[in-house]
Amino acid sequence: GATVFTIANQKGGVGKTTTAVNLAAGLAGRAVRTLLIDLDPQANATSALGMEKREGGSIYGPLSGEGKASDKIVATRVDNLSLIPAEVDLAAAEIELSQNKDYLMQMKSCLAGLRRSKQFGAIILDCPPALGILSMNALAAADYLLVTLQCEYLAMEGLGQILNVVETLRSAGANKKLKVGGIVMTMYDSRTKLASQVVAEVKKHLPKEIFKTKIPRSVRLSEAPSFGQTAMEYDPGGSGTEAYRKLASEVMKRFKLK
Amino acid sequence: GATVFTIANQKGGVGKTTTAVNLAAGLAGRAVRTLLIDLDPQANATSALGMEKREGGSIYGPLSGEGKASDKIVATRVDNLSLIPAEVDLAAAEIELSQNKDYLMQMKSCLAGLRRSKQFGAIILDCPPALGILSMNALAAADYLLVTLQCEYLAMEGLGQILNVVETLRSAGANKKLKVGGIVMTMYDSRTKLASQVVAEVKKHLPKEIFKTKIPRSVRLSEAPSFGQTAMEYDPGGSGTEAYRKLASEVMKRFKLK
Ligand SMILES: Nc1ncnc2c1ncn2[C@@H]1O[C@H](COP(=O)(O)OP(=O)(O)OP(=O)(O)O)[C@@H](O)[C@H]1O
Ligand SMILES: Nc1ncnc2c1ncn2[C@@H]1O[C@H](COP(=O)(O)OP(=O)(O)OP(=O)(O)O)[C@@H](O)[C@H]1O
Ligand SMILES: [Mg+2]
Ligand SMILES: [Mg+2]
Repeated sequence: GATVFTIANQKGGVGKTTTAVNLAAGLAGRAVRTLLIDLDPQANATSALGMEKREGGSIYGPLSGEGKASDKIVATRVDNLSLIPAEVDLAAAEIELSQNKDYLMQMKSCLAGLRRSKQFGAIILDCPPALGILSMNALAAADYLLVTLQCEYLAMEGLGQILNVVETLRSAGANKKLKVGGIVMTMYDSRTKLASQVVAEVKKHLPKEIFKTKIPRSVRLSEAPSFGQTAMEYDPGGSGTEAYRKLASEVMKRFKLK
Repeated sequence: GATVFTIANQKGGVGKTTTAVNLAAGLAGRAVRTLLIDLDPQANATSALGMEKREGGSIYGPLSGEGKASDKIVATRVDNLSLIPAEVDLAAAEIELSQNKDYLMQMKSCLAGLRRSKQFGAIILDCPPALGILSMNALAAADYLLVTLQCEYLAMEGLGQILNVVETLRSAGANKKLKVGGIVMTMYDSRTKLASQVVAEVKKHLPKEIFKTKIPRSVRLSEAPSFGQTAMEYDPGGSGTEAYRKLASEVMKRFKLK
């Protein structure tokens, strides 16, 4: 079956979508059949892959009991990479789900069939910048949380908050086996003192979780989404692309993905 | 009385807080008595000014009918700059407010006294990265929306969404006089083609709204918040600081602030 990764951090603009898209593309490039699910009503992962937002095309229907997650899967231009796109109505899902008694477990039950099937080796969930009901659902459904942490801002404060949420979900029994899979350091600029201070601080607190691969700040990475291309398609030899390839192989090793 | 500016963009990490803090500091430096209200449960504006999150210290109480906004005002180290800090519980305000029939107008009524009084010339609201109930309340209470737009990402799609929300609030009568006060282009890197393309695109669609002042990408700007300092305090002669001073005088001229 599939290993489910949720990429979350309530802080905005810290590289969640850039990591979701390029890690997924990196795994697909290594022949791991990967499904990316866009949970952000902004649909940035959907447009970064050159795909359209379609009304009724997202996981929103299945989350509220209409249709199956597998019906929403679309192929992308990238071999081995499939997508469930986002739609604007996903924002309404937060309010609708909150009226459901089991509001935390809807994603988990939506993905149960996909997780058991041999169709995918990895399922990656891209979250919006908030610890709202959609992100909580994604955490309750995940095997591992991957946190992207920007090296430009002493973001430890936000990190503490999301780690607390993981603890609460585990102890409340919503997801007993949820683990912090890893911390991805993004937008690393080796010319600044602050970047190495943030990395050193994270290593001190979470030595086993932090990934060796650091994602450098790279203009090409920030340009690729405007053309609906992954880093591998837009800038195959670039430093950002190379880092995401390395991250993909580090993830494959750490979680024994095939 | 005071002019109320809401700084919002549902896209994360586009410089909302950096602009809220440094525009407020820039106006305060020109002797405009300024109040900054932090509406983000992450409390980034609060920590960027070196202030503590305090339970019960935010606008949350007044929004749900307990206490007055003026009771929550604290002084900062910066002359002419006061703050209503954020607290983690603000995240609960979204759910609580949604159960109130007049859920959109709570912020407007909270600020009514402060707006009429001569205490402040400008009130600035820093929003979380979402178009949830807190941001909607901030828009319903504002005279002007200021949108920060990152030059690194073809962010026009998100811009269209928030402009639609403004239209809806105006036509629904929630805030008939709300105007788009301006678009602040942030993280402008003159070495990249994409940055000038994004600026040209925004100028084409919103020629009157876009501010002349562009905020350059500057490492010093991203370091200042980790030390709890404004750009003016941390890097008085820097390019980012100079840009925010220029933006402050452009805002004073455009909105006739004293
Ligand atoms: N390593 C990098 N180097 C340069 N720019 C980057 C890098 N990673 C991301 N960016 C740019 O920074 C911005 C924020 O990244 P991204 O959208 O991936 O963050 P996010 O956490 O998903 O944001 P949100 O909170 O809105 O979902 C985008 O413009 C993106 O292109
Ligand atoms: N002009 C700039 N040059 C360099 N870095 C910047 C600039 N403006 C903001 N930053 C950095 O980019 C990151 C995002 O900025 P900021 O927190 O102000 O955005 P935001 O829109 O308020 O984010 P959120 O959506 O989480 O509220 C921060 O690390 C900040 O220090
Ligand atoms: Mg994103
Ligand atoms: Mg902010």
